[in-house]
Amino acid sequence: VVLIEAATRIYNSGENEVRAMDGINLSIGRGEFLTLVGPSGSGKSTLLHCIGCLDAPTSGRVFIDGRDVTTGLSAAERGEVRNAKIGFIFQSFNLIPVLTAYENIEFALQIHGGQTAAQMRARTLEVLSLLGLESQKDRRPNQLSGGQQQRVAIGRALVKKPALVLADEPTANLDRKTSDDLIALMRQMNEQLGITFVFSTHDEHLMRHARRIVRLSDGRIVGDEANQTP
Amino acid sequence: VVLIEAATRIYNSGENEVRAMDGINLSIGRGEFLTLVGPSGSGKSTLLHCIGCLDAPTSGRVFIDGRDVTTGLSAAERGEVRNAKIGFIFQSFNLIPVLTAYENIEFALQIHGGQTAAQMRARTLEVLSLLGLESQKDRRPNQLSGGQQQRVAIGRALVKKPALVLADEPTANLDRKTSDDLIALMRQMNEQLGITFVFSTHDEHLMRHARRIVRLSDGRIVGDEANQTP
Ligand SMILES: Nc1ncnc2c1ncn2[C@@H]1O[C@H](COP(=O)(O)OP(=O)(O)OP(=O)(O)O)[C@@H](O)[C@H]1O
Ligand SMILES: Nc1ncnc2c1ncn2[C@@H]1O[C@H](COP(=O)(O)OP(=O)(O)OP(=O)(O)O)[C@@H](O)[C@H]1O
Ligand SMILES: [Mg+2]
Ligand SMILES: [Mg+2]
Repeated sequence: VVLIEAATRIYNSGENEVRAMDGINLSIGRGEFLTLVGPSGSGKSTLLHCIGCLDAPTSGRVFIDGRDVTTGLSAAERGEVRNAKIGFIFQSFNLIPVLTAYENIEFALQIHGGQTAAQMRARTLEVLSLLGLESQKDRRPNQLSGGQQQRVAIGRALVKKPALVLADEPTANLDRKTSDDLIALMRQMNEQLGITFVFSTHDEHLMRHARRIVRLSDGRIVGDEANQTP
Repeated sequence: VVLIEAATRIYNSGENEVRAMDGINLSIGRGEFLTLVGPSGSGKSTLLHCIGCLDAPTSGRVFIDGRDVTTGLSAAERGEVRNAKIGFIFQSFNLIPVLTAYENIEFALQIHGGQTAAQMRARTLEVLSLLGLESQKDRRPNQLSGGQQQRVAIGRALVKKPALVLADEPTANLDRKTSDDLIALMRQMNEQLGITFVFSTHDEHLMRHARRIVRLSDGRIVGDEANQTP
């Protein structure tokens, strides 16, 4: 479902060149449950943004379901791929400040389209409940705790049951129990709906559940193997 | 160094009353190394903000070094207490977007006052180095990874060697090695300089290093004891 060929992402900050991604080759199949791991600054967020069509590599190519999303695609077309197929959980949440938790999540369904108002309401309430957010649904982000905001960001990505979920450190602000519940939910969506999950994480409990672990270091893949410790 | 008496913090969001803190009594001595733990939404950030004079309880009192900071203090006076005595690491970093990593950290010394330009420069470079940020020092927050931003927020709090450091989930976005280095640095500052540290965390590795663990649930303290597992 995801194919990346020789992708490099260079930032020119000042006179220094930063190789946030450096010659990445990666193939991810439908229904995988994979995590990216690596030190702070090793390129996990950059790689997720390129897979998610939020950023483009400086050189190399990215294919989503066989379609080249790096060359010859307009910004509008890239947006269509994202809306149709990808749910993204940002490391810094990126919630809409003027919308409530409920509205932030429902908004993702409205953009995606294809459902009645009643269907959207039911699904949004279901996701809020799965994430333990029913009592907080009418509050805005600045009225929520860090972990509550993180869960709204997660809800927004999962509500439309996208083919591909990209989750950048989804448990960073969650306590152990909430984190375990989330991991169980994502595994269930993976096993029952065939949704492909790609995380980045520093959380060893989440790492343990991944079926494949891809290690990054200085923008390069230095390890890619099945998880030996299930 | 910190005394909290019957402190309650109520938010009126809509027609519901939220008791983010509910009758908190807490006493913290000089040189302690304590962590707050508890589920997402249990009140850790709220309590840290009240200790740090960034917020005030709806009822009850907070004393810093014997001085009542809740009644009869103007906003300016509360700011003076913060600048003189407290270093705060925010759960969402709160970096100044137009300043570089270097400038964000040095700014804390400039507000604190009392040092020459050369002393401030040397101390800022020292902190950047201790946190592994030398190569990133001239970049702005949106040019940094999540964990790099977190370390700038940490550097800003530690640079002035304040009497009291309040750290809201300081390792949430850090890999294991960077997190271990940070914990070692904070323990050294605690043991050599007598700085009091109060964290909130979900990270079991950081919890293990605390000498005292205060458990929160629904805005109340439900446990307060020495750490049995050193
Ligand atoms: N402005 C507000 N209006 C209403 N409720 C609020 C507001 N700010 C915080 N709260 C609520 O107060 C409670 C405590 O929040 P707090 O941020 O202290 O939790 P926390 O323990 O730090 O959680 P986390 O582990 O998720 O960071 C939460 O239920 C939160 O939703
Ligand atoms: N706009 C930018 N200009 C220059 N360098 C950048 C920019 N954005 C990111 N970088 C750098 O690219 C590298 C990779 O960043 P990335 O955010 O992908 O790391 P990460 O693995 O997600 O780290 P973390 O675990 O801390 O979240 C880092 O060294 C970062 O400082
Ligand atoms: Mg990242
Ligand atoms: Mg918090």
